[in-house]
Amino acid sequence: MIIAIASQKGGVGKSSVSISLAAGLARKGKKILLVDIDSQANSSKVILPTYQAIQPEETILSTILQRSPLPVHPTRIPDLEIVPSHILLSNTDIELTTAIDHREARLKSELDKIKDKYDFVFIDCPPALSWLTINALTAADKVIIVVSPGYFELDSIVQISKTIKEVRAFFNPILELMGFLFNMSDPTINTEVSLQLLRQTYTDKVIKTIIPRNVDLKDAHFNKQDIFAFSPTAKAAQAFDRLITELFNV
Amino acid sequence: MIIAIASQKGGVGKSSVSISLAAGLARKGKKILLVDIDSQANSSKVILPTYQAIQPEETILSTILQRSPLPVHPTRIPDLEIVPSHILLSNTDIELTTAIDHREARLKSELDKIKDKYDFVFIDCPPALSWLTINALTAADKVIIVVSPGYFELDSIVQISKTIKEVRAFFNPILELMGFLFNMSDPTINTEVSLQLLRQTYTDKVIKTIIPRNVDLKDAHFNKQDIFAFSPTAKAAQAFDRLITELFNV
Ligand SMILES: Nc1ncnc2c1ncn2[C@@H]1O[C@H](COP(=O)(O)OP(=O)(O)OP(=O)(O)O)[C@@H](O)[C@H]1O
Ligand SMILES: Nc1ncnc2c1ncn2[C@@H]1O[C@H](COP(=O)(O)OP(=O)(O)OP(=O)(O)O)[C@@H](O)[C@H]1O
Ligand SMILES: [Mg+2]
Ligand SMILES: [Mg+2]
Repeated sequence: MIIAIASQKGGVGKSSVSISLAAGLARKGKKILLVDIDSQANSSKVILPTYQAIQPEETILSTILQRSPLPVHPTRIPDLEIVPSHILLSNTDIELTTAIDHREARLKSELDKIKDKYDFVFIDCPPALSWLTINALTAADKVIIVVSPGYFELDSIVQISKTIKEVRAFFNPILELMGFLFNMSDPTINTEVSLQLLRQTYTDKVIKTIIPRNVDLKDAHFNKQDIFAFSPTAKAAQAFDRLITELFNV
Repeated sequence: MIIAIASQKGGVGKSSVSISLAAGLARKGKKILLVDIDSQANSSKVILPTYQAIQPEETILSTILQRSPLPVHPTRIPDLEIVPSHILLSNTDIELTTAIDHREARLKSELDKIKDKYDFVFIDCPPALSWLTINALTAADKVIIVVSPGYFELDSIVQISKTIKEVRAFFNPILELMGFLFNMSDPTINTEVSLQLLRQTYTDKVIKTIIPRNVDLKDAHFNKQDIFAFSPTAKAAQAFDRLITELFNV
């Protein structure tokens, strides 16, 4: 199963969720691939100890630009592999926009060749409704939309929902919304109001497990670790454990 | 003076800072224009009560795509005007990438015609190093890079600094870094470490005033208000007041 982790809104936790779900499932013995299609390469820099030494052709850049096979790298976690990103990916919209071939399916055509080796594939998306995000949604079976508290964050759901409908209509008829994941929940009225609005508007599509705001997650990233390696008893680690059970029955 | 508010990293507070500086200075009697060049239109939706009724040709879209004059709208705050954004702006990278004319100067050529009516112009940028951000940096005299605590956030400084150098070399020789603004500071070791690293690495370029994490800011946005209208005694309002004094001597 291929799952895209998306939101046009910046900083809601797409990379943190991608890393945590991928690492969490790998630690439970599932075979996992994490695909980083954001030119910031945040997931890549946390999960891949050798990231600084990697050449552009060993990243997703070569798949998007030259349609080469996906460069898969092992990580410190036995059952987790990663396709890292590269800053030059920020220029690929140029290449993709002018391409006359199926520019939306560059990722899909290569991912389909290797997806059967994995139980789950996660795709960490950039904060944009660009051709890179469309590539991720075209390659995916399901998509998780990450939402954090606030007006801008809730407002962003409208547009990503439209993009998902368009991708389903034009490029990927099986694409399904897995749900809205509420992240960075804290004991404020703002969080309460945000969660209430989300549940009123999208009811059964709101994932039950909520991820609390927990600075351990930020500290883990500084240490280039996933939350389970950094602090397995952290509130965020426990919440991601519950999330994995709810979504994947593992 | 034209100031771009930028960062490739999502969710660090670009829109919140743009709104707060623009509204804060306008309330002190300065003539202010806020230009929203992010297709999420977050600043537009907070500052412009009539945003939902606005047509695409009354937004920055017409300047970027058809090189029309900038559509300036009044706001509830007397000395604050805004050029709103539009979701269709997310497709403009397509238009800008294939343009043979000065695609980096679409904003500058129109903003230069009206900038003398204002004491300050602020440009709220998207979380990307796209042609839209390059347009903002080409039009600007100065740029403020917003940084919030965390590894991803500090890491993002490297790339935006490169982009600023490139814009200065190719498109805008006078572009100057006004400084790094530390936002969402909270009483954690993560914040302490982040601020320490920032000050060690960039020393005199780090703006002295720090904006604390303050949920009043999020609540203000829900109410489609700037922080000064929502709660003038809020910690964030007081911090933005100090910031305005430090940066603009007002
Ligand atoms: N539940 C949480 N509690 C505390 N901090 C969090 C949580 N989730 C994410 N973070 C932190 O918040 C910041 C933003 O998260 P992250 O970078 O994962 O978001 P993103 O959506 O991937 O951002 P971008 O839009 O830039 O790709 C990071 O510093 C991250 O470590
Ligand atoms: N100092 C602060 N204290 C608390 N909340 C804040 C603060 N600054 C910004 N916020 C909130 O954090 C979230 C992210 O801020 P904002 O949307 O302004 O960032 P941005 O950099 O413009 O995001 P994007 O990359 O999506 O454009 C918003 O919900 C905003 O209300
Ligand atoms: Mg990310
Ligand atoms: Mg913004």
